[in-house]
Amino acid sequence: NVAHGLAWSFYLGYLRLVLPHLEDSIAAFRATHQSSSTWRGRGSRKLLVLIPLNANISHKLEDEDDNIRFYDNLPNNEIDRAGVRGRVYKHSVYRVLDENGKAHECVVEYATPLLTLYSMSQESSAGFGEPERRQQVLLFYRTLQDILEHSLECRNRYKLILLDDKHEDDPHFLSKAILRHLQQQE
Amino acid sequence: NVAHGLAWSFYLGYLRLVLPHLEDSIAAFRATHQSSSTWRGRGSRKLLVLIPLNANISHKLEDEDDNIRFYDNLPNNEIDRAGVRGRVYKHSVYRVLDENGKAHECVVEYATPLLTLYSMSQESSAGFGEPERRQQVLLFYRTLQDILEHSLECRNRYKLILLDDKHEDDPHFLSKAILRHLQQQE
Ligand SMILES: Nc1nc(=O)c2ncn([C@@H]3O[C@@H]4COP(=O)(O)O[C@H]5[C@@H](O)[C@H](n6cnc7c(N)ncnc76)O[C@@H]5COP(=O)(O)O[C@@H]3[C@@H]4O)c2[nH]1
Repeated sequence: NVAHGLAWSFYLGYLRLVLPHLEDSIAAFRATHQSSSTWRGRGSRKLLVLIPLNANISHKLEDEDDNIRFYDNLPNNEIDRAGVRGRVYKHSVYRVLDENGKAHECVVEYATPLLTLYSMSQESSAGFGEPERRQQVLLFYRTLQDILEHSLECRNRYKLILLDDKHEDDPHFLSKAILRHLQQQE
Repeated sequence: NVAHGLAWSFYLGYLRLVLPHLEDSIAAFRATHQSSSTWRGRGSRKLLVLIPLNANISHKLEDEDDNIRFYDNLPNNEIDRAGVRGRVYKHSVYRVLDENGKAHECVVEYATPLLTLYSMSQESSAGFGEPERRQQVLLFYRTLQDILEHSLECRNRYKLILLDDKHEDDPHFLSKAILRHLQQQE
């Protein structure tokens, strides 16, 4: 079950390393990026992790929804890992416009292992195809949710956002989904 | 089978992205690091990937063997990935001393997914323990070997070095293993 291993890998090799530092990175960022006062609410101090059911991942969020704009990156976090010295871990800050045109800042990215699930479903030698992919995404989501709920280092520092592919005809589907989750945290 | 998914993830999310650029990065590095003439042989223009059977991974190679020293990092390679803008991919260059005290430079690192296998074997809720771990490392190695042999983007740009744990009482086991593989390429 590929998704089970990818969820553990995402936690052990990434979230467990970066989430404890997130609040400090955001504080350092706000100190040097004084232009905006729209970081309010606890949701904007968490890492928002997007999990689209169809594993269709963009490399730039504004390609999905023009109400989303890249703002800047959080400061780099450098960690020696498995022989690579000062391996860089970073997150991107995006500004998301609501229907009133007001901008909300948040730290958001797609769950990178879904790129592996997507590409594996396209490679015949990898052992699974498109029909199994949706099931694997759900298994990834549930496994990750379970791991994170039992993790002391990650408590309250993340939000998993499962994205249905039923509303993809709405050009502002992604910004609305992000804002709904941000506002839940107020 | 966790190792199968981790091998595909390592290829699709890393080797396939970085190996095509490796030769250019090494050329740029040599142009700015004129101190040494010991890059000879095709082995030193490949990424050496260390795969220890016991999944025991160090974050700094010199911790394993004092005949190995960190030299510098190759130039950063920045790629937009899954919402993270300019995610950094880099490799470390190490100098490895032979028994004559002569230094050989090479780009070497451990296969990072083995850290996930190791940590999963320590977490009771992850579903596998230490006895299965060695089998999983072998499966990782064979799956990766198979994928890479069929990859046009990666041909001739890597060397997988499987490390037995039987000689760990030799303080220069790692440098000798690396040199043996480097010299095979002459
Ligand atoms: N968004 C995001 N930003 C990061 O910096 C990052 N680093 C890791 N991950 C994801 O966490 C998990 C665990 O990572 P690990 O390092 O064990 O495996 C990694 C690692 O073995 C290798 N790899 C990827 N990027 C690098 C890198 N920069 N240097 C060395 N190895 C790398 O290829 C595997 C798959 O990478 P991704 O498919 O990008 O997703 C990883 C993975 O799902 C990241 N996700």
